Amino acid sequence: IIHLEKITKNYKVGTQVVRALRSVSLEIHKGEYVAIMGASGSGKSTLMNIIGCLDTPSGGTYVLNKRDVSRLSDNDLAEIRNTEIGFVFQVFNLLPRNTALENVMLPLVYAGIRKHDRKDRATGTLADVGLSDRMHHKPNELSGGQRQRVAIARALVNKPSILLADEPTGNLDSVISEDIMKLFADIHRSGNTLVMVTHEMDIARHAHRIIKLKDGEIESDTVNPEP
Amino acid sequence: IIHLEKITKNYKVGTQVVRALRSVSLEIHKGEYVAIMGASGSGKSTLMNIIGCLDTPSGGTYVLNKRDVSRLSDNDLAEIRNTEIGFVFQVFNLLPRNTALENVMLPLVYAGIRKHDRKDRATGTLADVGLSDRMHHKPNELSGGQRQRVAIARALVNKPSILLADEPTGNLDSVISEDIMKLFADIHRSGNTLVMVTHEMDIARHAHRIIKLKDGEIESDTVNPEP
Ligand SMILES: Nc1ncnc2c1ncn2[C@@H]1O[C@H](COP(=O)(O)OP(=O)(O)OP(=O)(O)O)[C@@H](O)[C@H]1O
Ligand SMILES: Nc1ncnc2c1ncn2[C@@H]1O[C@H](COP(=O)(O)OP(=O)(O)OP(=O)(O)O)[C@@H](O)[C@H]1O
Ligand SMILES: [Mg+2]
Ligand SMILES: [Mg+2]
Repeated sequence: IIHLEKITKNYKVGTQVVRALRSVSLEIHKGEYVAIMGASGSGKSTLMNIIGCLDTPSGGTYVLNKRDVSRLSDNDLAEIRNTEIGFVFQVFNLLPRNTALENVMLPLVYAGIRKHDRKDRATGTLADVGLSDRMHHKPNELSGGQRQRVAIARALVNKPSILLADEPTGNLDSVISEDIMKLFADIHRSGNTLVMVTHEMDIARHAHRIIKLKDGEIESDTVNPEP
Repeated sequence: IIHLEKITKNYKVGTQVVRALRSVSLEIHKGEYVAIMGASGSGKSTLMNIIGCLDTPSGGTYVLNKRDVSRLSDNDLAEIRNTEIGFVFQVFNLLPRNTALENVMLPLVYAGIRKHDRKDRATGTLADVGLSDRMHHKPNELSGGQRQRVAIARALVNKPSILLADEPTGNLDSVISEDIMKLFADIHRSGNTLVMVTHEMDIARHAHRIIKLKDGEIESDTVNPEP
């Protein structure tokens, strides 16, 4: 359902051109569980932003669910993001003036869920990530790992068919990381597609397939024999 | 040089009181290398902020370098921070409108270093963390791990006698993490004191002593036999 063909992404910094992605071609099928690894700066977040329709490529094509999304307008991309994709950002991106609960309820507004049910579902998902007693805290009243878990809950709450997670456990201890990995496994078992960036092999081991990026290109793409 | 006696820290959220630190007593001597571990929300960053003079305790005393800093004014705390302590924040805290180089030069302004030398030293420290080719990028033009490395460089550039690092490798792959650990080992070998929060045992193993926090209190404080 995710088909990238010769994707490139360039940034301009002053007079310099940074080639964040040099040529990435990749297919991910419905229900796959993929981990993306690679050195800092190798292009992982840039690739995730393109897959998640947060950014458009400089070159190449991206067909998502049989639809060419490579050059869509911001409004069309926003529609796809809100209905089909859940995204856990590497730098959380929570609304600073809203509580954890309000942040997690937000995706359900786009899904047209009524307020009472939004509150129930967001409360349930926050319980799943162990934050029942922090629901009414704003982001600056939460620890780093708690903010990360709010970002995870927000991505999961509308049960997206494609879950993209960029370093979801970077700020979490091993106990909570295991809980998060179980949640992801549940999502995967319900038939959804997961793409996860991580720098930790222990986390990548949960996936069926491991893609390694190097300098904006795919260096290797291997099946994980024992997920 | 760091002496905490029955330190408590409370936050008020609406009508609720959050006891982030319940009673922490702890001594760290000059030249020690200490790792602090514990579950998400256990109080590690709160403790680091008090040690680093970014926050004052609700109760208890803190004597730093023979001086009681428990109830100092913001100005006095700022003076201590800028001259004696280097701090790597869990959420980076870079100036968004300034380049990596400018962000790393900033602590040297407080140290009274002239501009030409500030530039040289900041350039050198950015090279130490592998960011020579990203010096003129602003934070939003950098990857997550690159921002983390700018935060590390900024903390190291004025060779502080006390280095405090809150999850310094949370966004870094194992290769770069090892480079950062070597840099920290150099700082330690020069006689400085290091306190590092981490959730990864592989990183904590570099320290001589491992303190575990649980629910705002010290659960264990053990010597690491093979750092
Ligand atoms: N400004 C604040 N207002 C209210 N509660 C706060 C505030 N800052 C922190 N807390 C609470 O205090 C507790 C300790 O927070 P702290 O940031 O020290 O945890 P931590 O051990 O660093 O966690 P992590 O590993 O997730 O970064 C958490 O439960 C958090 O919700
Ligand atoms: N807006 C931008 N402008 C200029 N360069 C950028 C921009 N965003 C990213 N880059 C550069 O593109 C490269 C890839 O960035 P990306 O964020 O994808 O890396 P990453 O693999 O996610 O790294 P990390 O593991 O550190 O998060 C980096 O070298 C970065 O400096
Ligand atoms: Mg990234
Ligand atoms: Mg913390």
